Amino acid sequence: QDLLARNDAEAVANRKTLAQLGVFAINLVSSPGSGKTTLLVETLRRLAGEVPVAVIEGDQQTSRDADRIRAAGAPAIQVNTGKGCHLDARMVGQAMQRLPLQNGGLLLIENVGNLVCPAAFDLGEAHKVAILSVTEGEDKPLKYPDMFRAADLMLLNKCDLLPHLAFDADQAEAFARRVNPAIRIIRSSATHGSGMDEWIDWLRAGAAAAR
Amino acid sequence: QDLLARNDAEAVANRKTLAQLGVFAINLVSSPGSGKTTLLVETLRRLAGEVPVAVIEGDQQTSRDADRIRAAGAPAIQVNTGKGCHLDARMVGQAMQRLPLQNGGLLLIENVGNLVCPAAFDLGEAHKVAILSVTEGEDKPLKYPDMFRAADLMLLNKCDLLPHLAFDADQAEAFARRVNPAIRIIRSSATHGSGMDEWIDWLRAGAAAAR
Ligand SMILES: Nc1nc2c(ncn2[C@@H]2O[C@H](COP(=O)(O)OP(=O)(O)OP(=O)(O)O)[C@@H](O)[C@H]2O)c(=O)[nH]1
Ligand SMILES: Nc1nc2c(ncn2[C@@H]2O[C@H](COP(=O)(O)OP(=O)(O)OP(=O)(O)O)[C@@H](O)[C@H]2O)c(=O)[nH]1
Ligand SMILES: [Mg+2]
Ligand SMILES: [Mg+2]
Ligand SMILES: [Zn+2]
Ligand SMILES: [Zn+2]
Repeated sequence: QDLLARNDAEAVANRKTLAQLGVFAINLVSSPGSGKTTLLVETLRRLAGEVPVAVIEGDQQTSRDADRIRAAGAPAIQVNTGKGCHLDARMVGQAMQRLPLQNGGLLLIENVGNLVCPAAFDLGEAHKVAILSVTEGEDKPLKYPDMFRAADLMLLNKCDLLPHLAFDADQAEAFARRVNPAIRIIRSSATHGSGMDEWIDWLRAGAAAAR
Repeated sequence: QDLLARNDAEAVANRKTLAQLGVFAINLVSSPGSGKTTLLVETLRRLAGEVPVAVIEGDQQTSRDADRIRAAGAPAIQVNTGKGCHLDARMVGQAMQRLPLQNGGLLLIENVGNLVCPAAFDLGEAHKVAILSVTEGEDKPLKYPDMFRAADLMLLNKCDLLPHLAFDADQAEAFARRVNPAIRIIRSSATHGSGMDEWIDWLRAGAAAAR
């Protein structure tokens, strides 16, 4: 538990720095392959030239995700966690020092794909945003409850695939609200565009409030 | 590292017990929602009356997966890991004592949905079997390499969805072989049946060899 106490102290320092800079930071969490990077790339395309964005990418190995972000035109730091299965506040604090963070801008942190540990590690973000892909089944909020309890917003992603699945989106939302009655939910498709306007508006509002 | 050494000792004890009993044990690992339980339920349907099967289910919370297994007619123990993100050899050893394990039978262990930590924890199984769903993207073997290196068999699952995805199955297989040249790969659909004959034959062969 010392580990978490130390991490919380570093998260407080990160949050203070971000507040002083006027930067809105989110911590994007999900299972592997739910669509975090695809969502970020599409977000960058829609916000290009309007809001300054910096990205921190967390993965066990490779810089593939940071490469995708840089190709989309935003500065990105790749953190490789090796045997570790989550980002922590120290990693994020160090990466922040290497990024251009601007007033009224966004810091988008994509965590390691993992529905368990990242729920316990505060990075200094304003909000955790959980992505649940409709291909994963309705029951994930019940089976991996800590993550959905820790998230303020859930994107129910890949909704373009619903016609090909026996997935009950209402049931999935009901399970999420059972675990976290206050959670906000947006049904999205990062590749086909549904829900993206609501998501972008939510980010714009956060950035404006952080200024 | 003491943790892993202690775990390895318990895994050795589990493996010895399973060898003495003549039971073929596998450790099923994947991201959350890749289809582990669906695969097991379909496996039980196809092996009913032919091979004795027992199941250990690992999840943070709920007994939903064990309930699905029991409804399919097999004995199942649900292990809830709470904040933990993986099964370990002690949990499995304790669950084994509460299951009817028979010579020439199968012990199917479904781990917590997580592509990171479970790779490091030997449970005493004969093989780790990784499931990669075609909905997760081709790059998972490169980004979460430890798991695919630890697996002897990979099921590329949900292949029934391929017509609706921009997923390159050959590329996914090439990435898996890049991190683990010896990995065996079966393209499957737990809900539509493709690849299931090859999977069942692989289990039958394992059970026969363990006798
Ligand atoms: N149909 C559909 N596919 C999507 C959508 N979003 C992402 N994908 C696909 O899902 C796969 C994984 O997407 P990524 O964006 O790499 O997922 P991720 O969450 O960043 O994955 P990791 O960082 O490895 O955990 C890719 O094949 C994407 O094309 C969506 O809204 N609809
Ligand atoms: N189209 C399709 N859907 C599948 C297939 N296998 C599983 N599913 C669906 O994928 C979702 C998740 O399946 P589960 O079997 O619960 O996955 P799991 O890996 O056991 O999930 P956790 O135990 O929570 O990690 C469900 O909606 C299943 O119906 C498949 O081969 N094809
Ligand atoms: Mg990604
Ligand atoms: Mg399951
Ligand atoms: Zn972790
Ligand atoms: Zn773990």
